[in-house]
Amino acid sequence: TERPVTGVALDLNHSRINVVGVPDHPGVAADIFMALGHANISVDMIIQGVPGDASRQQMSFTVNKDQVEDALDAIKPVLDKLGGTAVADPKIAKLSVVGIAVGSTPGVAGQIFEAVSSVGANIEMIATSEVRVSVVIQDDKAKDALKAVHTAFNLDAVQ
Amino acid sequence: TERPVTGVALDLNHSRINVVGVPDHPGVAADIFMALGHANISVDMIIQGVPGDASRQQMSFTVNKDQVEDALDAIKPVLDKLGGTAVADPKIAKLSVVGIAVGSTPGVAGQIFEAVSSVGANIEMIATSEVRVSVVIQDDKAKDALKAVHTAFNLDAVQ
Ligand SMILES: C[C@@H](O)[C@H](N)C(=O)O
Ligand SMILES: C[C@@H](O)[C@H](N)C(=O)O
Repeated sequence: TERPVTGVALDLNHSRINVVGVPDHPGVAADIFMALGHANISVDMIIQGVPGDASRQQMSFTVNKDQVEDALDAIKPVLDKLGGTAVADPKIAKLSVVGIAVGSTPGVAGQIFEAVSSVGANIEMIATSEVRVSVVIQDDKAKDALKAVHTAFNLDAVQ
Repeated sequence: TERPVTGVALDLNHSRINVVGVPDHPGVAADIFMALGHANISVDMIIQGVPGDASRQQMSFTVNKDQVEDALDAIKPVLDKLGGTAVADPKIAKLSVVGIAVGSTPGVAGQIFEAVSSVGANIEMIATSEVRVSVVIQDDKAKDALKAVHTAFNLDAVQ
């Protein structure tokens, strides 16, 4: 497609929670996220990729900044029972780049990562689908990273 | 919303590649995915969540089964230069559950994980957005997991 990238949005409303050292067997993710559901907490992104140490798994998720304490409270009993710890990071920014086949067009994700890193922003989380590439960085470089992505894909041109 | 989940799809066309032990500084993700782009490899999902050991990062991505060798060849020079290793798993299945606010409606992700784990399938990767929850499991339990999600959300009902 001529224009794999059609927009980019900056989200400063969420905090990240990293959960590490949980057992890696069926039911663990269900327990954690059912607990959040019972506490009526809306989860923006869930990411689980490569495990931690042998037979322990880890995951990150993001919630609204004003729900971090409630989220940590909700999962504490689950982590106490299963083992594992949760650590919050309130100073994140999420950049989401959207477009038809943005995730699947060869090289586009690489160009997005290059634009973000060009301003010195370290990419802390990545989640992509065919139509959306989301990266999480520290919020101090968020506006620069947003500008760099705009420039890399000519998004500041008048449409 | 009345029906946060409107569909689920099973994808058996992709393999996973885990990249571990890469440096955690700006430019690393760009190098890896630009190399894949130059090799014209389409990446289906990229997931990076919690780091590995101190100052080393890790990520998973999925490519078409028939592109695994090309993908490993493409990133080898990058990993040789930066440090890090890549390991492929060809026997994965990806279940994607879609619907308005499927990711953000409290408890829905937890119910999806519960359905998948109810058939004994271990959840190996998770990536969610507001409208899509994707989980990766081993392919031997894929059909059972698909059925369980259908049942959990009444998706086999005639619409
Ligand atoms: C590991 C990789 O994501 C690195 N943090 C980067 O910004 O490119
Ligand atoms: C860690 C967690 O995802 C676990 N593998 C599960 O299936 O629930």
